[in-house]
Amino acid sequence: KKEFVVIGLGRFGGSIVRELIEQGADVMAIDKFADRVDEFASIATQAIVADTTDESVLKSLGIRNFEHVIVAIGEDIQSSILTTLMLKEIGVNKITVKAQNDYHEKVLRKIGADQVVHPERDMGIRIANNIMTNNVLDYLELSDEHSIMEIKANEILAGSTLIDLDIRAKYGINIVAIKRGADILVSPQADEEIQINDVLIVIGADADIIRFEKKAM
Amino acid sequence: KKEFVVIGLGRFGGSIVRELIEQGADVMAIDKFADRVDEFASIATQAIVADTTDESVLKSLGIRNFEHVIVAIGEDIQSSILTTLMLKEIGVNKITVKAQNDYHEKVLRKIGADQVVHPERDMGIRIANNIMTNNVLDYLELSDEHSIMEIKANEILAGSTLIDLDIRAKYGINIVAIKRGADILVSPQADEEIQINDVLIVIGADADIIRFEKKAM
Ligand SMILES: Nc1ncnc2c1ncn2[C@@H]1O[C@H](COP(=O)(O)OP(=O)(O)OP(=O)(O)O)[C@@H](O)[C@H]1O
Ligand SMILES: Nc1ncnc2c1ncn2[C@@H]1O[C@H](COP(=O)(O)OP(=O)(O)OP(=O)(O)O)[C@@H](O)[C@H]1O
Repeated sequence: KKEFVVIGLGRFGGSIVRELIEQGADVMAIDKFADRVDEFASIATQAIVADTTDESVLKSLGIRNFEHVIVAIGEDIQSSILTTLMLKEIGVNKITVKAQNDYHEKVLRKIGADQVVHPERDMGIRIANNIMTNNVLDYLELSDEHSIMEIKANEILAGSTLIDLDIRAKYGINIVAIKRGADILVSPQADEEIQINDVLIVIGADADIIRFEKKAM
Repeated sequence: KKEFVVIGLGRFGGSIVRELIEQGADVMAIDKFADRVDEFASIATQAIVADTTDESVLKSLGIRNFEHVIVAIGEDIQSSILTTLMLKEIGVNKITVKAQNDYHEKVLRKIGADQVVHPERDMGIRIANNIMTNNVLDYLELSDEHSIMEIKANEILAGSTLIDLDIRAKYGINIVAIKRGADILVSPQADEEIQINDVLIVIGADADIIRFEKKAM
């Protein structure tokens, strides 16, 4: 069984605890506020009240034996940095830390955090993109310039077949699958007719996908 | 030019302002704290200090003329709810609101929020999944049970061709593309040989993709 430690039980840390437990892992959940810890007493494998900037406390919890520690302390940047430093010195194998801003991330990387995440910033970018493009439901970034996007078909597209639209030739993008209700048609045929409410799963350069969305829809 | 209002300039709201501006939209950025507003004075189209629970203030800003308002007020659930109610009464076309928890979401939907988002909760789920499966870099949920996942090829897979692995027959999943360095090979041929560090873009039922990741890698 995989074993994890999550320090900081705010919305982000708390969500990680719940999902790891859901996926069958063992989780030690730690926070300095007893109220927060109480919320997780019946959820986490262990729920502990502790201030993780105290090195003796970290050692007494046997934290070095866990394969991965997640530091989800938010606004208190100094505590986040100090906790990360301590975990590194104790010899924890892998450390994922939530950063408040770019300065915070720079420091965390220099002191050895393995993975730095920006949940609010990254979701903000995702939501902003979702808002700007009415038809794009969600996307997965493959690289700085390429993505897989979920595009909801509108009335303009409905009734056309993939070969009619000649998407690959005109826009340089590929429809790799179509989500229709509960079904997913992978590698659809050229004669597949698009229906209203189909969700097209498209791969290509971002600029080309957006151009398709503006011109063909 | 698309015009948006973002209320609440924390990490999430601030990120939305920056990304919308980056994408060429006009943005009115509002917060009750002058310090926060100052940060955006040179970024947003307009940066305004205001308490949005004051209906006369909202009206004087001409907010009803904007196509989409984003409410990114965090910890103060009552202000988030009151602001949303006011925006609805003023007749704003579309309202996206950040929720703190499920109770907050229920209330927001009842009072007419068009879109409710949980940035920390959803990123927590994504990070937890990323942590549990070493090889899965990122994913896009197509439905409750199907996803597109980015799987990093390890030494076990390297050297095998797609036909060797017989993935579709054995696991019921499809490799729709391979990311190799800066290149993306869409709809790879059956004789394509996987190289170390390739990122396989896979579509299928989550359970089948995880089974492939456990058994073939
Ligand atoms: N030194 C510490 N030791 C243990 N827990 C801590 C420490 N410092 C802060 N925390 C806890 O970290 C949790 C998350 O911090 P905070 O609420 O400031 O972050 P946040 O980024 O706003 O959270 P989120 O966005 O995840 O809801 C809090 O519950 C807090 O009690
Ligand atoms: N009534 C209000 N009118 C305008 N702005 C408000 C109001 N109430 C709160 N805000 C602002 O909303 C912003 C975001 O709120 P807060 O920092 O509590 O949320 P948060 O969820 O922790 O933020 P994030 O996670 O996005 O960093 C704050 O800058 C705050 O000043």
